[in-house]
Amino acid sequence: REKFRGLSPAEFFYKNREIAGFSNPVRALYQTIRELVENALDATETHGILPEIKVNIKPLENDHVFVRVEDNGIGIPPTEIPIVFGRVFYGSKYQLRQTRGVFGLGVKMAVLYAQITTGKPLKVVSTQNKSKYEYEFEIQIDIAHNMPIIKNMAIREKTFPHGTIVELITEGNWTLARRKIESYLERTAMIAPYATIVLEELDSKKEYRRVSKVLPPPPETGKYHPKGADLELVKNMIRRSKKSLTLMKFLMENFDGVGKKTAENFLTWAGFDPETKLSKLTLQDIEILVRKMKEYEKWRRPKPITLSPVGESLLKQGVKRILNPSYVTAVTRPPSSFGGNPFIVEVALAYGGNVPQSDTPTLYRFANRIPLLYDEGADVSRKVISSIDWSIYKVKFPAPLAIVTHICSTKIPFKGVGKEAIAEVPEVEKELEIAIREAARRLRRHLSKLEKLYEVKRR
Amino acid sequence: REKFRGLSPAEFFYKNREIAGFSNPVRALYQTIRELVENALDATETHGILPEIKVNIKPLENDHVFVRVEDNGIGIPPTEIPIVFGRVFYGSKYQLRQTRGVFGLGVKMAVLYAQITTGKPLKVVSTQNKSKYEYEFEIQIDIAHNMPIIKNMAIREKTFPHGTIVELITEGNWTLARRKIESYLERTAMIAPYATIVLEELDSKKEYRRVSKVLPPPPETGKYHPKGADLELVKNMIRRSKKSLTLMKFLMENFDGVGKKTAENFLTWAGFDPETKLSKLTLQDIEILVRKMKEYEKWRRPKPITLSPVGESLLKQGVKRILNPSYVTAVTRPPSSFGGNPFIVEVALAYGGNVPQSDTPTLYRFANRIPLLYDEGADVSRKVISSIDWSIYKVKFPAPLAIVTHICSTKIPFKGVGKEAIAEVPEVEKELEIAIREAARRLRRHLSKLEKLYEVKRR
Ligand SMILES: Nc1ncnc2c1ncn2[C@@H]1O[C@H](COP(=O)(O)OP(=O)(O)OP(=O)(O)O)[C@@H](O)[C@H]1O
Ligand SMILES: Nc1ncnc2c1ncn2[C@@H]1O[C@H](COP(=O)(O)OP(=O)(O)OP(=O)(O)O)[C@@H](O)[C@H]1O
Ligand SMILES: [Mg+2]
Ligand SMILES: [Mg+2]
Repeated sequence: REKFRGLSPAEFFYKNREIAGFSNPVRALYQTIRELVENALDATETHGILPEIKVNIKPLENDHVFVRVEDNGIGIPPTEIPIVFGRVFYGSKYQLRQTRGVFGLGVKMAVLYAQITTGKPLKVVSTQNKSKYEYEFEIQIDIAHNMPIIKNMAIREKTFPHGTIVELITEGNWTLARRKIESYLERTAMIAPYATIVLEELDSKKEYRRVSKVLPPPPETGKYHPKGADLELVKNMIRRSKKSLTLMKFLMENFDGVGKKTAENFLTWAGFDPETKLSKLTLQDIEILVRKMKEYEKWRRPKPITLSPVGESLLKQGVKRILNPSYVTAVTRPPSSFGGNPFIVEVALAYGGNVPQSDTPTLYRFANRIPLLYDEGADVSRKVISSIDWSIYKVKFPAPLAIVTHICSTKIPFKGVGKEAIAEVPEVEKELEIAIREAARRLRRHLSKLEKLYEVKRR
Repeated sequence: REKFRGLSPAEFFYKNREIAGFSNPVRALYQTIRELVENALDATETHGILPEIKVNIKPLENDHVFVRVEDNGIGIPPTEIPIVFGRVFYGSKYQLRQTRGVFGLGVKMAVLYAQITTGKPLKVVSTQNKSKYEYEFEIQIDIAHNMPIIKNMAIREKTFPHGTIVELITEGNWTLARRKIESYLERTAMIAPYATIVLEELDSKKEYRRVSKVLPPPPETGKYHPKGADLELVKNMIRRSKKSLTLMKFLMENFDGVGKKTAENFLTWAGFDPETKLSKLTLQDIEILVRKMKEYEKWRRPKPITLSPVGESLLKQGVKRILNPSYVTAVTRPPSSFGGNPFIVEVALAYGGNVPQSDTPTLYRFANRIPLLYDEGADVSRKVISSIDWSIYKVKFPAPLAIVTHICSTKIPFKGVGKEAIAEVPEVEKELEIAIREAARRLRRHLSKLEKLYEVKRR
């Protein structure tokens, strides 16, 4: 009576594409652009390259839209090209390191949506620095098998040093999506003042030339923190380790911030002999070990080497470039963590000048340098800002006040794979409030100074 | 420099379990209960069985919680048991028919979370009506391969006619999750007054005995509507059809509500000869065909046979049972559709009696009879209710006013796989407003009557 079947990951996201942000031609076009641009920025920044990103968007007939994104990133190895574009849950960002990409899904959604609306394949050209050649592929997805279909392929001598060009023709509502897309690119220019971003449309060309040649130090790949351990993780680590390894060495080698002293103290507290060989552990021992790892209060805090905050100087430059305020300040908080995941909150506050007047602070949200434009009502940043009484900081609405919030983490608590709203993790909420209030206090000092000057002038 | 890898679906949701609602021990325990209860209700209602559902929740030491859900549903075929509990993206609800389950993911998340927090396997006993035997399995998930691991298995002569018992031990915060879970079950009793639900805790037992023996007619499996067609769907349908089939017959056999006349009219309008054999179609023909299918305005509206609204009588019974108001009214709207997906909006309004006073209407949201308790701020129902000026309906806040909204569809526009908030689809929003205002008008008539009676009494 019930018909049982399984779906491949591609089938699942084909059937449920609205969950990934591809709910209608307006939203899908926006999501397509951002998936491509986020990949381009990951391919440059994370590897110490000053980003040069060219975006072409050209509406065609029948609600089709031509989209082209070119970057000067590290390029993609030719053997990987078909799979990274043709297989859901495949990518290079499954490591513990701050990147925009995290799911191994984004560009496949763009390929899928184009495929089911226009039937046109993705076209990609990519070359790596070390290679003499550039590789061109036309790719579609075999949805039932979650595998790429290579429609065409070419190898040529390279015509550019390194980078990737992605082209597709997808169904989109350019008229309605346009402002959101332009806003997305403008905000990307805000958070990444070292990036040059060009948007070429049918009738116009907008260029955000970089205002800084300084890149924030890229993040490094790190180890899991013992606070965030779970049974499956630890069992797998033990399975991959030499059976003769001691418990102490096992912890030191596999976890973040665990030195000899820390390992010994923890294991003794947890009731284990630090010299126990892994081979001697029973399943029950492992369960106790993991439970104790989660309970232990004396682990060192997670190292922030896996993170790459923008920093106060670049934040201010980006805000000045886009908002042109009369006053700007930025706060980068020290590293914190939730459940073993390190994170850093950064806030910039802009006041006056060209900042538009509004009844509540205008909020620019970012997570791992990704601009978040939808679902503000469900986002933790909006919640914190709405809970603040701004009058104590001398702000009287309507006011020309804008707040930029940026959360960096190896585990952004996104509410969905479409990456729009961030869940209310208490530690993150607390850090946001501290940072926003610090920026607000500085604003108050500035406004007080202005008041005094104004008083003096008047007499 | 970049390390490329793929994840199995189980690995993906293990790493990103917060996206499915398993973000912390409070939320995870709530989600575990609801995934099991929703499966139990699908296994009964959808098959014309008056549900008997027993839920046992017992906190153990170390934040472990024992969970057991028993139902009198149709049971699971023994060959399917390991896979439905051990493989992500596998289930029996991938058809066009209104069910609570839609993703083929829910119970696997519960199994996964228990596995990584307590190491304990899921235990399931199930028997079907036609079978002499009951089958017991202990199952875990091979996360890397997205396959079940059968830890134990037994076959016995059956001890009950039909149904399923699911047991697991998971990490959970029962103290903090308790009220939400009790609320969830109470609301389930509200929307399903024909169901008997028993909740047995350590120190208490709550029974919602059914107040009706009437089941709403179960939904039937239906066909796709041409309005919602896409290239991939139509290409696959053509691939599976006889090459000699005419375009006209193809549309009539594969799509909802397409009779001979409709097919002929559409194909002629779209520029096709209705007698064209499928084998004669080029890829370009198919692209034009699909585009025209989406554009055509004269398709018959989607048939609601795939839906199963609760109906006004049962809605009122459920509301009376739980809220005990002095006044209740219910509105079941006629079928509507968005993008080819049929849907029905139902609203109940309760006033006075035991309905608590509040500053805004208390909202009870349901989608395919699932109570939605989180993310109300991001939900379309809350948006509609907040946009209504209740004073025109004689409601002065604080007021004892409660609104129940129920959306049934073969495609609920959930914002995430955790099934909490519903996206703002314009057609759904419009239907909600019509239904709520209709109920509000009836309330106004009732309140006017009361006013007049009061006036008469006073003189
Ligand atoms: N422009 C690009 N330059 C270099 N590598 C790229 C580029 N675009 C995609 N890739 C590679 O393809 C992989 C898959 O991209 P995809 O967008 O699907 O997933 P992701 O970026 O890893 O995660 P997310 O789903 O969160 O975006 C990336 O991890 C990266 O290795
Ligand atoms: N109590 C039960 N009685 C009968 N069948 C069940 C029961 N629990 C689970 N199943 C079967 O197992 C399948 C998988 O359940 P699962 O919860 O993972 O997915 P789903 O219910 O189909 O969709 P969703 O992820 O939206 O819940 C179901 O489709 C159903 O066929
Ligand atoms: Mg990506
Ligand atoms: Mg389910």
